[in-house]
Amino acid sequence: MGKIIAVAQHKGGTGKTTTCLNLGASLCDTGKTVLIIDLDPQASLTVSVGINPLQVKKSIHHVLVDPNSDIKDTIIQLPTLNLSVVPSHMDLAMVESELAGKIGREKVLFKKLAAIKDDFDYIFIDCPPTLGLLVVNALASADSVLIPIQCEPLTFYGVKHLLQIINLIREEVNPPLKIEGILRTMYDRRTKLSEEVSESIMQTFGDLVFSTIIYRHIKFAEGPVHEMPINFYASRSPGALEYRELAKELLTHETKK
Amino acid sequence: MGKIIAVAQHKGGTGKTTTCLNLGASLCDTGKTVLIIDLDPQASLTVSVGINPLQVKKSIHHVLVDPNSDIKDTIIQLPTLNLSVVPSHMDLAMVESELAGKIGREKVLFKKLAAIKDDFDYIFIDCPPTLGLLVVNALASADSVLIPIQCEPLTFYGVKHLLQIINLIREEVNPPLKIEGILRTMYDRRTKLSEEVSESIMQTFGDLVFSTIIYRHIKFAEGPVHEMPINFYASRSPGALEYRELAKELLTHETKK
Ligand SMILES: Nc1ncnc2c1ncn2[C@@H]1O[C@H](COP(=O)(O)OP(=O)(O)OP(=O)(O)O)[C@@H](O)[C@H]1O
Ligand SMILES: Nc1ncnc2c1ncn2[C@@H]1O[C@H](COP(=O)(O)OP(=O)(O)OP(=O)(O)O)[C@@H](O)[C@H]1O
Ligand SMILES: [Mg+2]
Ligand SMILES: [Mg+2]
Repeated sequence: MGKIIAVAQHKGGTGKTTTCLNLGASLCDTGKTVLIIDLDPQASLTVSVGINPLQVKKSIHHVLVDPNSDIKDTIIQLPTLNLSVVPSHMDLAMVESELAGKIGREKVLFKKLAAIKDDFDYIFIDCPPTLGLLVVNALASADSVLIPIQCEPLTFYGVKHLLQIINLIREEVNPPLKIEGILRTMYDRRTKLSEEVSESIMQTFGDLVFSTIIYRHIKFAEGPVHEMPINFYASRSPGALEYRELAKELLTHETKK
Repeated sequence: MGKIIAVAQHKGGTGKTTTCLNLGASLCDTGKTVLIIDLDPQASLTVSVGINPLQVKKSIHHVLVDPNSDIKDTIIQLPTLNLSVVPSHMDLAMVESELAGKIGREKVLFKKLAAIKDDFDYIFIDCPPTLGLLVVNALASADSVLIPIQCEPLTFYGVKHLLQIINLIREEVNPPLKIEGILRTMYDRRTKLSEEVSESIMQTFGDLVFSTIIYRHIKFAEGPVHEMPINFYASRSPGALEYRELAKELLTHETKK
């Protein structure tokens, strides 16, 4: 029933958190139930919805390291935002060493998610900018992975490596893993560079690329100040419209390869 | 003789690599000798100077995991750019597990740098967007740490945590570690938001903050395409002038606390 989408991109600052929050919120607006799991020790997603990570009693960290924990105990409902969130905490940074050497450490999240997979239409996993154990867990538990690519050269160069990891996860631990799509983000209309990188993305990844483009709009950066998705504080802004468009596109297309 | 500066900021995409490259290049222009160590498995710095990480025979990875390796064997001189670089490689991502449990694993880089510390006026260490073993090594071996802060809320919120880690490193492994300065980056003049975050940065960190601000200029993103620092492909652009200004400021101020 529920679809689990990992939002992964190891290049930093490419719009993963912004995409989880605003795509998630736009799907809620169409009547879907959405949970977002903040899997980044920096807890940007958590902070962006007004939750203070230091005041979180049970975070995704507990879920991963305590075999007796239940992920349901960590879910925070945000009725005004119509979203649910599993918050993060900086202790999550220790997971790599806490689970080191443990058999089956790539599938810890997968096992825990089984308990709630059918409680939501969509479960987004906001990944940190790394390719370590946290991202491996996200990819091992996801039905599909959505890859935001900032329309700049460095992000584009790095995608090959991410796709290798995805293939490896598919072979070793999660054969059904698909690519939900590649999302061009932070496209700066004022520059030729974004256009060139966007064309390279289209040429390299063809049908995998969402038609919807998320352009650069400073309104997004205000999100954490308002502590809500853009469709609450600027619902008719171009940025809000673009994520609504993306939500429509997600609902209508089959997950590709 | 040589000064080692770690450029660290765990929030992604905040200008660490761009600062290492362009501040480094601007210092070269004043006659200083500069080495940049790419400590990020994504190898953005390496790629930005036209080196293909996949063709690198000896990278910083070898230096960290092979006790018999000599960092001098990894240095690539780039005479046209007047810079030297120790390249990275994606295998660096495995260092966390390769050095897990090894006594003294926080000071591996420190020991290796001793051999070349006096060969350069400045050694910059480009850090990945994490707070793991690689960044710990960088902070444990540095004389000072330069912290780029993108003028947006999420980056500002995260700085406290980074400063906690710096204090911890100072207490446990590197008492002389200072803060070189806090650098406001990617300041978007078109928005009130950058101004507000910049003021919060000034109020919170006072004298630690460089007076020089690096504004948002799309010319920076072209860097990896030209495979050179901005003062080579756009030497009279505002962005190039700002990093030259920063180099002057660095040379004239005492490293603060
Ligand atoms: N389309 C956009 N236009 C302008 N700013 C944006 C856009 N998308 C995101 N931002 C801003 O850019 C910064 C980085 O975005 P975000 O935190 O979503 O990236 P990320 O990939 O999750 O970063 P990290 O790698 O650190 O997890 C944030 O301050 C965010 O508000
Ligand atoms: N002042 C600036 N104005 C506009 N673009 C910039 C500026 N500084 C950096 N950029 C661009 O923003 C992107 C991110 O910058 P950069 O790679 O230097 O950040 P980073 O902190 O090293 O990222 P990561 O966390 O992934 O290592 C790059 O494409 C870069 O060219
Ligand atoms: Mg994020
Ligand atoms: Mg970088």
